[in-house]
Amino acid sequence: MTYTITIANQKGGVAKTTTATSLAGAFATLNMKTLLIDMDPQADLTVAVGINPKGISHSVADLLLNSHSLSSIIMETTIPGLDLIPSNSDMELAERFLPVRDNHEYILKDLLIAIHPTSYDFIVIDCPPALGSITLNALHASNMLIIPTQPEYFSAFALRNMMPAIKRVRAFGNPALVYRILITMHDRRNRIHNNMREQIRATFGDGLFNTLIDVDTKLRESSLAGLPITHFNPRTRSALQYLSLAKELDHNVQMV
Amino acid sequence: MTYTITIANQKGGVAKTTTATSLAGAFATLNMKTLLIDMDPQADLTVAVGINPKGISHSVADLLLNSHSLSSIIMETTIPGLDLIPSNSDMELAERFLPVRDNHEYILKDLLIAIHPTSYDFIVIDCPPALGSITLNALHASNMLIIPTQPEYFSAFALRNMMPAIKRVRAFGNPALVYRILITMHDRRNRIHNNMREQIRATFGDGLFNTLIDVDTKLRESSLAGLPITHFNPRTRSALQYLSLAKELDHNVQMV
Ligand SMILES: Nc1ncnc2c1ncn2[C@@H]1O[C@H](COP(=O)(O)OP(=O)(O)OP(=O)(O)O)[C@@H](O)[C@H]1O
Ligand SMILES: Nc1ncnc2c1ncn2[C@@H]1O[C@H](COP(=O)(O)OP(=O)(O)OP(=O)(O)O)[C@@H](O)[C@H]1O
Ligand SMILES: [Mg+2]
Ligand SMILES: [Mg+2]
Repeated sequence: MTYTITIANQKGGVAKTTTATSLAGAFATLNMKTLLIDMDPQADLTVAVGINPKGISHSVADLLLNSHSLSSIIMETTIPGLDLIPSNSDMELAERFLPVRDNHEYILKDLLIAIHPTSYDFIVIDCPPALGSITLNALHASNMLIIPTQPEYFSAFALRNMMPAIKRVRAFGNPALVYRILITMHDRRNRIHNNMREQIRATFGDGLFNTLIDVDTKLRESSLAGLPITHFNPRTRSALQYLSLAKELDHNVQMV
Repeated sequence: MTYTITIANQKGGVAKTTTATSLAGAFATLNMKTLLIDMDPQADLTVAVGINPKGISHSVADLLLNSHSLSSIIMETTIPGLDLIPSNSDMELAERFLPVRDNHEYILKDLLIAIHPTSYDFIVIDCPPALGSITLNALHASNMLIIPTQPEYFSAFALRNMMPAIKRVRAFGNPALVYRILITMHDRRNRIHNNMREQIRATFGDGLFNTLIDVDTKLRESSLAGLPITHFNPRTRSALQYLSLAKELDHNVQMV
């Protein structure tokens, strides 16, 4: 059975794309097959796995606006076992035209039914920093929402804004959606980061992953190289932390 | 004459809100009157100057959706000479309903005409991390666009996406719009940051401010305190850098 994960947060710059890329890289390292879906018009996930958005003929926008089949849009990456549905600037159009259609929030969910349950172990969806129709489509198509957050004030404040969106998705189509919070870009020497981390842990309890991701400048280098950190430099601290996150997740999924 | 500045970038987490707050604080330190406008549904700018978005009765959404007058929405902050048009979660509605109206991109521009030219020296507008109708409204109402960017790969990549939006705004209503790029969260010890900074300088030349903003954890503390860094701890490196940015800007504006 394929398990689908959305990476979303209205707050910008909290490592949504970095988490989608690194987690998929970690699943590949554990010999699990993963399909990445880039739902952000910025197309950073597409770039993070070494593909030029300007060079692709069809993207996720063609899929959502109904003009192409799933199989004609899925691409292989340089990583065995890791495929991608890329994004490009056409997604700006999808952002504008999706909301005017009836039941626009369920378009992706209905499309992903066409994927055979044994094709992939995981589907990982990256979203733009917004709670509009694109992110709602991803949430309705998912088993789990991962909310990356920096241990900083504006990010912690944004966690509260995510809860009403989760309640709405559960009430209108996906009652089984679970969420988990992931602390990212954590600096252990910073007093604010340590305080915020403890406040988030106190507020959300089991809703927070045990694994947290520390600041690691090697992650910046891996995005330049177009490779997940697990394949760019597997021994760095962040590669090992994303590997432990993948194991923590896989363990949770088996438990379900 | 009032000079209007939009702080925008599709890329998330690049210090848009921190720049809007700190720049307005710096203008106040230089005895210039500033009106801040929070156009982001996250309402981080409202929070950054110590106001609880859940506690306000009317926000910028009421202004844009035409139900209230400007004067009934403008609030004073604890900083003399610094006023605010706050945001709250009603802005999610504005994001959805604005684009269906005719000439939706010019609503803010037409509303700001009601502000007397001697009321403020500067208007500073914070935007969500997107290039939709909200950001377009801000761009059409502005003299200048400041694009904060981290010296990192995804941020630098996003700069390219901003240029077509600037061209469109100039072609359809605001030919005099100028833009300037501001490097933020810069870590002088980081090789990637130094390389990226030089690449941005080589690509954009005079389009880049001379002033750049270094990483400074005191900025995180000031957002917790609900004060601009210039009023939270005026002697920190970032307070002095934002002060020099305000002077560089004021000098440019006089030159126009
Ligand atoms: N653990 C980390 N250590 C250091 N840098 C990091 C880490 N995680 C992410 N980054 C860097 O921080 C920046 C923001 O991360 P990223 O772009 O993945 O966030 P995002 O939430 O996807 O942003 P957006 O809201 O624009 O989609 C990137 O330049 C990335 O390389
Ligand atoms: N120079 C700096 N040094 C250290 N931290 C900073 C600096 N500038 C901003 N920050 C912190 O980085 C985070 C991102 O900044 P901010 O929220 O202002 O970005 P933004 O572009 O407004 O994000 P969004 O895209 O969500 O609107 C915040 O937690 C802020 O406190
Ligand atoms: Mg991203
Ligand atoms: Mg902001």
